[in-house]
Amino acid sequence: AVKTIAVINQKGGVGKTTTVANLGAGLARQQRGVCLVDLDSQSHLSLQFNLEADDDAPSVYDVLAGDVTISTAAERLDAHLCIVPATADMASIDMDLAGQNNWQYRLRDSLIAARHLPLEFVLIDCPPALGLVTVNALAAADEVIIPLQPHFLAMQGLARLLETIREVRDHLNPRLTVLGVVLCMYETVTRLGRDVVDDVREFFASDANGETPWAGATVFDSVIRRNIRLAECPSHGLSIFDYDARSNGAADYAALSREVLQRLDTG
Amino acid sequence: AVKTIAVINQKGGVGKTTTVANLGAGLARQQRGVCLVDLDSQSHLSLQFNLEADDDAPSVYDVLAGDVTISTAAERLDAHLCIVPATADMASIDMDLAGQNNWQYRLRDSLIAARHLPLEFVLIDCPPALGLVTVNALAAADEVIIPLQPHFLAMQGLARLLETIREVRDHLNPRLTVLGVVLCMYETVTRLGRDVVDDVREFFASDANGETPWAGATVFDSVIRRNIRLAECPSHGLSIFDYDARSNGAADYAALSREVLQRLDTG
Ligand SMILES: Nc1ncnc2c1ncn2[C@@H]1O[C@H](COP(=O)(O)OP(=O)(O)OP(=O)(O)O)[C@@H](O)[C@H]1O
Ligand SMILES: Nc1ncnc2c1ncn2[C@@H]1O[C@H](COP(=O)(O)OP(=O)(O)OP(=O)(O)O)[C@@H](O)[C@H]1O
Ligand SMILES: [Mg+2]
Ligand SMILES: [Mg+2]
Repeated sequence: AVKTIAVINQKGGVGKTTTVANLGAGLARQQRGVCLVDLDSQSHLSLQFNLEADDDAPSVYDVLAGDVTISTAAERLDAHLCIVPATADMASIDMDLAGQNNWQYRLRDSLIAARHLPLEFVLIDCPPALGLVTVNALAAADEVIIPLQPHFLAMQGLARLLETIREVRDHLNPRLTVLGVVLCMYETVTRLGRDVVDDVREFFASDANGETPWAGATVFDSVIRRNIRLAECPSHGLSIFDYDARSNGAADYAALSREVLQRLDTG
Repeated sequence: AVKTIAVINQKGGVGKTTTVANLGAGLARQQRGVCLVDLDSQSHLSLQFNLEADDDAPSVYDVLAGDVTISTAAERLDAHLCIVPATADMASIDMDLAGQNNWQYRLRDSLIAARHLPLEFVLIDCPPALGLVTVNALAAADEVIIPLQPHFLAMQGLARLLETIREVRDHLNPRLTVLGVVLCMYETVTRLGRDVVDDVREFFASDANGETPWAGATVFDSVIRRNIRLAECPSHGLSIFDYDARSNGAADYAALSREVLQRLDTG
């Protein structure tokens, strides 16, 4: 069965798009069929793969509006990787969908209709907000991966995000669970970084999380170090593996891909 | 007259909150009366000043809802600095305000009602989106400052932001102009950084911008270098000047404060 993973953190600039692009490419390199879904009106994920989705081509907006299917909107990137691109009109989707019938399940329903595609993973890139679009992603997802940059308010933001995830699990999607937190742009030298990381690891290690959607979650062992090659590769339209396979960025995202497979394959 | 400045960039994590906090503190150190307005549901600006705005205290949500005035909601930080804090309920403001009478002018009207306060500057921290809240900020502002991190899609994001600013100027706020772009987390070593910076400087230097709201805009000479002290000071509830006055961060934001004053004072 297809595993749908939403990559979410309402804090801006923490590595969501970089993680969807490179974890997606990492899973595809292991011969797994992967579909990326760009839910951000900035369309950064789409643009990283040189998809200046012009407004005439079908996009994720049309999928959520119910006008086209995922297989119509998806663009093939290589043998095992495809993407449903976003366009700027995603900026008004909140207003356009609010009040419509079943607005929360638009993405879930379109993914159910796409079950016939040879896919093992769907990765969803979310905008930096906890609005209608993110709710759609959480209602459609099996798992959540949370990129996190050690920031003094990381724990506070995480607590709010987990609350939203619990609400979606209780009211919209009973199977939703948190797979884990991936530390991004990680720099070992700062004391601030070490303190935040200790807090986050402790939070997930504690038994107190029993009935929550994050009871089985961990902080991934694979950490994504700050590495300028990760900031450069998008401008070449390449994943880190094709841009610089010997970089720290490629090593870190390859390790994360293996760890995600290990956690999900054994169920 | 009070100058209202909106600090905006829909790209996440580029230094908006850090700029509002430290430019605000820098202007206040020059004995100018400054009010900070936190429009972000993450409340990061409020939390940086240890304002865990509890849901009972008046917040910016109540101001936009028309229930309280700015002077009621504002909390004094020091002799020349106050803040209108945000709470988590700002996450639903888009839905709550949509369709209400005059929703675009809620902030503008509350600032007009606050004209009697001894203020010279109002700085507005915006969420990473171009939605209803950002439109409110642009409808209320005289000037816009755009923090920008050299990123391969910085120019593309900037173009979208400038289009939104033009639309607001044409339909909601005829006096809106762009003061400038401030380069944040600037690291001189990367080629990517240099190329993006050249593109952005060239864009604003060109005469082609004649009738636009950004015709008079420039890239500020003062550049904010990447400096870990800027990421640390918020966890101590201090501005960079009180946390580490000898740091690069303090020097850079002091220079930016002087440059902003120079640009605005001579009108
Ligand atoms: N490990 C890393 N090392 C260095 N730079 C990185 C790393 N990860 C991401 N970046 C850079 O940091 C910036 C933010 O990353 P990214 O755009 O992936 O974050 P995001 O969470 O998707 O942002 P948004 O909230 O705007 O959607 C980008 O310029 C990206 O290239
Ligand atoms: N010049 C700098 N040097 C080092 N770190 C910085 C600098 N400016 C900001 N930071 C850090 O980078 C992160 C992002 O900055 P900040 O939160 O100000 O961005 P933002 O644009 O307000 O983000 P959001 O889009 O989530 O509102 C924070 O952890 C902040 O402490
Ligand atoms: Mg992104
Ligand atoms: Mg911010």
